[in-house]
Amino acid sequence: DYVVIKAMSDGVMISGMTRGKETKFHHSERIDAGEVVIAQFTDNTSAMKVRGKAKILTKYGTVYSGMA
Amino acid sequence: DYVVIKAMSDGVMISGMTRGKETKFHHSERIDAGEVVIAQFTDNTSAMKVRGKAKILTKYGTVYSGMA
Amino acid sequence: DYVVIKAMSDGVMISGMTRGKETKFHHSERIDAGEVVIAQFTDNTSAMKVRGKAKILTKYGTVYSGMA
Amino acid sequence: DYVVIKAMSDGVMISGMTRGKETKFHHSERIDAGEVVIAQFTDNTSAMKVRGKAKILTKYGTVYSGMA
Amino acid sequence: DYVVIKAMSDGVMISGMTRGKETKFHHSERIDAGEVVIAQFTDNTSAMKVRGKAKILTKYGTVYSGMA
Amino acid sequence: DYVVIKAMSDGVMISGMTRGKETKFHHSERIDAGEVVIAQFTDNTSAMKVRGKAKILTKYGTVYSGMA
Amino acid sequence: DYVVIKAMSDGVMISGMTRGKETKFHHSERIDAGEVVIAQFTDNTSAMKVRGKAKILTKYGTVYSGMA
Amino acid sequence: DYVVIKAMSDGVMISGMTRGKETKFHHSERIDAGEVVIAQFTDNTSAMKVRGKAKILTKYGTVYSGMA
Amino acid sequence: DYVVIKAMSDGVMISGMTRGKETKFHHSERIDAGEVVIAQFTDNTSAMKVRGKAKILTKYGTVYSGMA
Amino acid sequence: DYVVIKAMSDGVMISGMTRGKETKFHHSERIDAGEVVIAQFTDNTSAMKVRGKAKILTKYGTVYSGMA
Amino acid sequence: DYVVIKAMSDGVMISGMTRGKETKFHHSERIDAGEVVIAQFTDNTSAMKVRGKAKILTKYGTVYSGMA
Ligand SMILES: N[C@@H](Cc1c[nH]c2ccccc12)C(=O)O
Ligand SMILES: N[C@@H](Cc1c[nH]c2ccccc12)C(=O)O
Ligand SMILES: N[C@@H](Cc1c[nH]c2ccccc12)C(=O)O
Ligand SMILES: N[C@@H](Cc1c[nH]c2ccccc12)C(=O)O
Ligand SMILES: N[C@@H](Cc1c[nH]c2ccccc12)C(=O)O
Ligand SMILES: N[C@@H](Cc1c[nH]c2ccccc12)C(=O)O
Ligand SMILES: N[C@@H](Cc1c[nH]c2ccccc12)C(=O)O
Ligand SMILES: N[C@@H](Cc1c[nH]c2ccccc12)C(=O)O
Ligand SMILES: N[C@@H](Cc1c[nH]c2ccccc12)C(=O)O
Ligand SMILES: N[C@@H](Cc1c[nH]c2ccccc12)C(=O)O
Ligand SMILES: N[C@@H](Cc1c[nH]c2ccccc12)C(=O)O
Repeated sequence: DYVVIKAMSDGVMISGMTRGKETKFHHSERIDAGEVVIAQFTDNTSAMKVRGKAKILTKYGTVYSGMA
Repeated sequence: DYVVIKAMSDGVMISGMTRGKETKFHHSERIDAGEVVIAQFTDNTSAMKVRGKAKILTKYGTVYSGMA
Repeated sequence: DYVVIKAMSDGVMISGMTRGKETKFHHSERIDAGEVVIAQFTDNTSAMKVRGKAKILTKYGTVYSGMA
Repeated sequence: DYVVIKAMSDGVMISGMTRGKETKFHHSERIDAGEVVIAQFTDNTSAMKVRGKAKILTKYGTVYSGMA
Repeated sequence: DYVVIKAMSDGVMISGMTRGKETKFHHSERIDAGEVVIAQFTDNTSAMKVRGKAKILTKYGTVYSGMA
Repeated sequence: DYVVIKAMSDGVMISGMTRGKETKFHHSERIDAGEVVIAQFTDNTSAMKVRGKAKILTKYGTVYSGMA
Repeated sequence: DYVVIKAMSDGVMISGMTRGKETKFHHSERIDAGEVVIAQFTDNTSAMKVRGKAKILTKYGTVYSGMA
Repeated sequence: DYVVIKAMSDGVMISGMTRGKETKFHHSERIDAGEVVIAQFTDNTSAMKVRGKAKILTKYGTVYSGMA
Repeated sequence: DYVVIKAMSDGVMISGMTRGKETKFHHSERIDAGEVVIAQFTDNTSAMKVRGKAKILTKYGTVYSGMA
Repeated sequence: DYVVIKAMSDGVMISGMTRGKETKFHHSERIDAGEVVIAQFTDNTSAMKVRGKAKILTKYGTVYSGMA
Repeated sequence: DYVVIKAMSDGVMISGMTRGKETKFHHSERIDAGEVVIAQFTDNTSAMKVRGKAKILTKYGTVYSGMA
């Protein structure tokens, strides 16, 4: 399982949240307008948070963060 | 298995409920309008609760919390 | 496998029933109008009971509890 | 595998039948009009019996008990 | 794998046939008009026989016993 | 994997053929008009033979034995 | 995996070919017009040969042996 | 995985090619017009060659050997 | 996984390329017009090369070698 | 799981991000206009980043990096 | 998983990139116009690079390298 995130403006942040009893951010990746990250769920990442304007492709369809 | 949650207003709370004999909240993540969380079910999370206005994408379709 | 339950009025109760030889409620989660719970079947939960007005999304489609 | 049972009148009975050489009822759950039970097949339950007026959602479609 | 059997008249008989070298009935469950049984194939049941008027939902579609 | 066999006239015979180096009938089940048998392939049954007028539902569709 | 073979005339022969380094017939089953055999591939059968007029249902569709 | 081969003229040859470092024919089966062979890939057969006029049903569709 | 190759002219070559650190041809099979080879990927074959005019059926559709 | 990346202009960079507790780039592959890379997720790569103008084919559809 | 590559002009290069911590080319296969290679991902190949004019069939559809 992975998701596809394309920044629609600069400074989009993709944060990986730790798997396990604790939930905290283990890594935040910044992408600028047009850049694309394709990120899997892993042994270390069981949740992700996206802030800023981005297009996010998931198995349930596309959702836009940072806007209506 | 994961779900996608996009906050449609500020202060949306996503709470993870513990797997096992006991059921309690192990973590609550706050997201503000436009922010998106993609959260898996895990060894530690067997249920989730969403409060506030959000768009929730699941394998059975989209449901809106916090409104009719 | 999980189900999605959205309360359509206050005081909806979602009860988890124990897996095993015995069948009893191990946890009841109350949700108010608009709140959403996404709950898996687990080692501890092999059946669920929903009381009150709610929209329930399952792999066989949507069913409404607490009303015709 | 689970089935979804919504009571369409009071006093609907959902009985779990034991898995194994013997076949008997190990638990009967009563639900009243509007209440919904979502029940899995398990190590202990290899058959179910539904009596009274209910809507039953299965992987082969919906069937109505207690009426034509 | 399970099948869904709804009695369309009284006295419908659902018989489980033993798995293994021998084939005999290990249990016969009687259901009356409107009652529904949902029965799995199991370690003990590798065939079923239905007598009387019933609607039977299977993965290949619906078949009616006890009538043309 | 199972097949569904509905007798369209009396005296339909469903024979299970042994799995293994040898091929012989280990059991023949007679069903009369309207009766239905749902039979799995098993450790003991790797082929089946149907004689007489019957409707047979398989994963490749329905076939009618005993007639054109 | 199984195939369904319905004889469209008398004397149809279904031969099982041995699995392994050698390829020979381990069993030939004769079916007459209207009779149906449903035969799996097994530890002993890795190929089948059908001679005579028959309708053969496979996962790739239906083919008719013994005729154009 | 299996393929279905129906001879459209006499003398069609179906050759099994050995699995492993070496590639040679371990068995050639001749079928005459109308005869059908259903052959699996196995521990001993990792490729097949068909010569002569035949209709070949595969998971990618039907192809005709021995003709345009 | 297998592919289906039908020669559309004489002298089509199907070469199996070795699995492992090294990549070389372990076997080349010649087929003439109309002949068909159905070849799996195996422990020894992780790539194939087709030269000459052929019709090649794959899980992504049909492609024609040796021509535009 | 793999993704397909076609450079739509020169100097497109595809960076593999390490799997595990740490997240850093282990390899960046440059492709020029028209060149195509097909890259899997692996034991070492749990996320990828694409910069520059490219067409990216994923299981959720196509997305274009480096442009609106 | 495999991809299908058909050269649309001479001198198309298909390079296999090593699986593991390091990423380098372990093999480059040249194909000329009309020739087709069908290549799997393997223990040794976790990415591929295609240069020159080719038609590439993947599970996400067809993409053309070496041209617009
Ligand atoms: N540490 C949590 C992270 C998480 C996953 N899904 C969640 C849903 C809600 C809250 C936290 C989470 C876990 O692995 O389970
Ligand atoms: N601790 C419970 C949480 C839970 C999951 N699904 C439920 C349904 C109802 C009530 C509680 C639950 C469990 O793991 O089983
Ligand atoms: N304790 C029971 C709960 C149950 C699941 N499905 C049921 C159906 C009917 C009655 C009870 C049940 C079990 O695990 O099997
Ligand atoms: N004890 C039986 C219950 C059962 C399942 N399916 C059945 C069909 C017919 C009769 C009984 C059954 C068993 O586990 O096998
Ligand atoms: N005892 C038999 C029951 C059976 C299953 N499928 C059949 C088909 C025909 C006759 C008997 C059977 C077995 O387990 O194999
Ligand atoms: N004893 C045979 C029965 C059989 C299965 N499929 C067949 C096809 C043809 C002839 C016999 C068979 C076996 O287990 O393999
Ligand atoms: N003994 C052969 C039978 C066979 C299966 N598929 C074939 C294709 C061609 C020729 C023979 C065969 C085997 O198990 O492999
Ligand atoms: N002996 C070879 C046979 C083979 C399978 N697929 C092929 C493709 C090309 C050439 C030979 C083959 C192998 O098992 O791998
Ligand atoms: N020996 C290589 C063969 C190969 C498979 N896919 C490839 C792609 C490109 C180059 C070579 C290959 C391997 O097993 O991995
Ligand atoms: N090292 C991280 C890389 C990663 C994967 N998915 C992510 C999502 C967000 C941030 C980092 C990541 C991991 O393996 O889990
Ligand atoms: N050696 C790398 C090759 C690779 C696969 N996917 C990639 C994506 C980006 C960069 C390199 C790669 C690995 O096995 O993981």
